[in-house]
Amino acid sequence: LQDKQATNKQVVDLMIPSEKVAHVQLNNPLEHALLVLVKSGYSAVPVLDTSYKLVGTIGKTAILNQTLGLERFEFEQLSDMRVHEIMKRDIPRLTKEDTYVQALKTVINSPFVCVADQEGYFDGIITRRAILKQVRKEMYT
Amino acid sequence: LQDKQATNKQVVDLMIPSEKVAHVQLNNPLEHALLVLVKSGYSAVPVLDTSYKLVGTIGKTAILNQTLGLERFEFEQLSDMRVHEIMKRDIPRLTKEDTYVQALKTVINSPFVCVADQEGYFDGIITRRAILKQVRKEMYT
Ligand SMILES: Nc1ncnc2c1ncn2[C@@H]1O[C@@H]2COP(=O)(O)O[C@H]3[C@@H](O)[C@H](n4cnc5c(N)ncnc54)O[C@@H]3COP(=O)(O)O[C@H]2[C@H]1O
Ligand SMILES: Nc1ncnc2c1ncn2[C@@H]1O[C@@H]2COP(=O)(O)O[C@H]3[C@@H](O)[C@H](n4cnc5c(N)ncnc54)O[C@@H]3COP(=O)(O)O[C@H]2[C@H]1O
Repeated sequence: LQDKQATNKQVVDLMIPSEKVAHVQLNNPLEHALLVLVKSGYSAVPVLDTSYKLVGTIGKTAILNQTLGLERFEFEQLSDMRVHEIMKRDIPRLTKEDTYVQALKTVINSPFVCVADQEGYFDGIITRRAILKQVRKEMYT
Repeated sequence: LQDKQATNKQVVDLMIPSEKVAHVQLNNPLEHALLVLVKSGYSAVPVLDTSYKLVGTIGKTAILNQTLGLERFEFEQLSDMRVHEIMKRDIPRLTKEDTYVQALKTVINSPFVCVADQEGYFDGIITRRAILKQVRKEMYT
């Protein structure tokens, strides 16, 4: 790898910080989680616990999957279930000190990747958009 | 730009061809469109007309926005409305002969970009994942 071709930028320089990231809580009913997703416009967001530790992610697909009945959508299911019952727990993670190249590899299979510290406290997210903007910058050096 | 840094790959080399792309039709009721999206797992897909010309895109966010009532979700709205009423028509487009660099610029603001020919016939889609995999390949040359 030539020095020019891969910046020494770190995750912390490229991430959206936690205060700007929409999220839901473990205990929220699915109907509330869906409302957060529809109003924010995001297809999936991080799930945090009450001490703001990262526990997983949840998206519209997983929520709507719960409503697939035999003949039609059964949206009433959503008020009976909670985020922790269907969220994705096995998620890739980065730390603030990880490199741009490490981050690029993780977003190949994931539209966004959560950033957390050693104790699991949520720091922010790395998005494909942030990585692609950095890729474009590097093409013109 | 050094020759090594930006391949001469074209959109046709990187795209998912039309036969592998889930899509909906202009006239589909929104409930059917949502079913296609939930079962395929995709958050948004292209919209084609009956002669397979590209007319726009539609996603779960736009569909679910129609169900936001004052106090709760009003999912019954979905059987009364059609794709053409809420789809996004003003979308970026690429052609098969466009370059990898042109494609990279378009996916900065869009998770996928539709590919169509001069007459508007749908050829496929370029995804962020395909672009990011190419970026990674180019880092190791
Ligand atoms: N309000 C908005 N304003 C401008 N553009 C918007 C937008 N909402 C979505 N987009 C565009 O659509 C892409 C896909 O969004 P999606 O919600 O599916 O997927 C998003 C979402 O799941 C998550 N995400 C992004 N920003 C977030 C935030 N502030 N809070 C929570 N989740 C976020 O990261 C994924 C990838 O985001 P990325 O930026 O790469 O890609 C975004 C961005 O290019
Ligand atoms: N069945 C599956 N198998 C493996 N991975 C999956 C998957 N469904 C989704 N993913 C992963 O999730 C990302 C976001 O998918 P999303 O449906 O929001 O956003 C997708 C979707 O809106 C559209 N798309 C991708 N493939 C499609 C297809 N065959 N037909 C229709 N639309 C497609 O392009 C967007 C970006 O796709 P991209 O591949 O960059 O990014 C995908 C991919 O990394």
